[in-house]
Amino acid sequence: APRIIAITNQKGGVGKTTTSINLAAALVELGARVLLIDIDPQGNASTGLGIEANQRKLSSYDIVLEGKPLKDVIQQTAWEGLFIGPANADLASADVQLGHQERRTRHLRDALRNPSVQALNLDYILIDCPPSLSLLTVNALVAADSVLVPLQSEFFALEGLSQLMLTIREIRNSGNADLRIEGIVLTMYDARNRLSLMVERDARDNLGDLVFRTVIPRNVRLSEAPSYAQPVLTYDPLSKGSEAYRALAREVTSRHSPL
Amino acid sequence: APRIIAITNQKGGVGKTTTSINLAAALVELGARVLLIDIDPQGNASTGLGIEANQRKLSSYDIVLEGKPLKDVIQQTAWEGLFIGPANADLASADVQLGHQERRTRHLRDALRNPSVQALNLDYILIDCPPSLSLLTVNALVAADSVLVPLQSEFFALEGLSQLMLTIREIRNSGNADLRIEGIVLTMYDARNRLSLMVERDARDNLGDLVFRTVIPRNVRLSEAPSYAQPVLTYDPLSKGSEAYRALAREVTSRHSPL
Ligand SMILES: Nc1ncnc2c1ncn2[C@@H]1O[C@H](COP(=O)(O)OP(=O)(O)OP(=O)(O)O)[C@@H](O)[C@H]1O
Ligand SMILES: Nc1ncnc2c1ncn2[C@@H]1O[C@H](COP(=O)(O)OP(=O)(O)OP(=O)(O)O)[C@@H](O)[C@H]1O
Ligand SMILES: [Mg+2]
Ligand SMILES: [Mg+2]
Repeated sequence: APRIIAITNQKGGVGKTTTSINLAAALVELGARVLLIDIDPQGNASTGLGIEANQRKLSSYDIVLEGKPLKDVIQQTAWEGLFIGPANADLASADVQLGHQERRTRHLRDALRNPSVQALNLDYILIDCPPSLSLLTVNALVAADSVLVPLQSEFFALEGLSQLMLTIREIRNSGNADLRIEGIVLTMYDARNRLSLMVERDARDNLGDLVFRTVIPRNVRLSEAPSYAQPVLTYDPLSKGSEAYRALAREVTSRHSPL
Repeated sequence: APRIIAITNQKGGVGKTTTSINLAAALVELGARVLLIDIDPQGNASTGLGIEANQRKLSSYDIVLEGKPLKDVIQQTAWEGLFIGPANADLASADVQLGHQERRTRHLRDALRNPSVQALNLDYILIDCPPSLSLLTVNALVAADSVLVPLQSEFFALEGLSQLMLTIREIRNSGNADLRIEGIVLTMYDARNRLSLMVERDARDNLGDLVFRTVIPRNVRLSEAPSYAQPVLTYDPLSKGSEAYRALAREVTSRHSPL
């Protein structure tokens, strides 16, 4: 069965989408078959992988709220082995609608762990989450085997981490006892910036091995790539951003069975 | 009556809190009395103005959900003329709780436009919003006279703008007919970066005078200031960040009657 990783942090703009797109692409480079589920109503991961707004008639909304089978909603991207469950604005009302339903936190889990998913022969399912601890994000945490947390190398980002860790513990106690922390990855890191060094020291002191050795540097090629609707690994394969996400993919896969 | 400005953008990490804190401080420097309402469960604006977590027994949650009078919840900050309605983690459940209530989008409006608020003799009330179009953000849009939108000079940030404009139009048609756009301010702008120039050109071509002339440059002093629990205007008064927010305050006040 594929390993399901939720990429989440309720702090905004920390690199969740950038990590989702580029880690997915780097895992595919290593030979994996990867599905990226975009559950953020903004749909940035879908845009970043070239899915036009008019190609998202069926979206993660249909998986989570309409019970449509995964295989009917997901699309092949331009890259062999990389699939996407796109997001559209319908997701904006998902929270309110989920609120009234039975098993409201388990809709995504039921969809991703349905026996029919085996036929897709996936190695990884990544879930790009919105910047909140809403019912959509809780659905991702209940569905996932593990959580990968992008941590921006900034002061406000540290503040949110303890709240997120509390939420993960609550989910483990209520909806998903097996939920593990895949790891915390430092993003937008700038070694010349005192704050980056401070955040790294704080994170490694308090979280130890949970923090990946790989650090993602601030690299303008990472923010340019989405405007060309592709991962940085194909936009600028030799950039620092590409190298960093390849290293992250190697570190993630080394923690599980080989591909 | 004070002018109420909601500082909002559902895209995460674009500079909402940084703009809220520093525009508030710059308006106070011009002689205004300003209240900053923090309705983001992350509570970054509260932290950035030095309100410790254990000093937030009463918060915006009590204003929006418990109907407590504003004067009982707001606190004086360390800067004369600058007040704050702090946020705490209680707000995380506000959306679900608001969902079941009458007048669920008007709780904040009723609190901020209550006649007793006149006695506080405020010139401006700024509202720092979370990165979502949730009921809390809708409460801010229904309460406000106008909306100030920080726009990060990045590709993904442009994508969310049209969604936000649609939401503002919906609010104008349903809950708040007088809602105006105060303006759109470019943030984290780096003139050496092609993307910044592209985003500025796109924004000014499509939105014209709605885009403030003032542009906020990327400036490390802005991201350091919160770790010293103060606005950049007192942390490093001569920094580019301070200068930019002073210019923004002058531009905002020039659009209204003099203080
Ligand atoms: N390492 C990096 N170097 C430079 N720019 C980056 C880096 N990582 C992300 N960015 C840029 O920073 C912005 C925020 O990143 P991104 O959108 O991935 O964060 P997010 O956590 O998904 O945001 P949201 O909370 O809105 O979902 C984007 O414009 C992105 O292109
Ligand atoms: N002009 C700037 N130059 C450099 N850093 C900045 C600038 N503006 C904001 N920052 C930093 O970027 C990060 C994001 O800014 P901020 O937290 O204000 O955004 P936000 O929109 O409030 O985020 P959220 O969506 O999580 O509420 C913060 O760490 C902040 O210190
Ligand atoms: Mg994102
Ligand atoms: Mg904020």
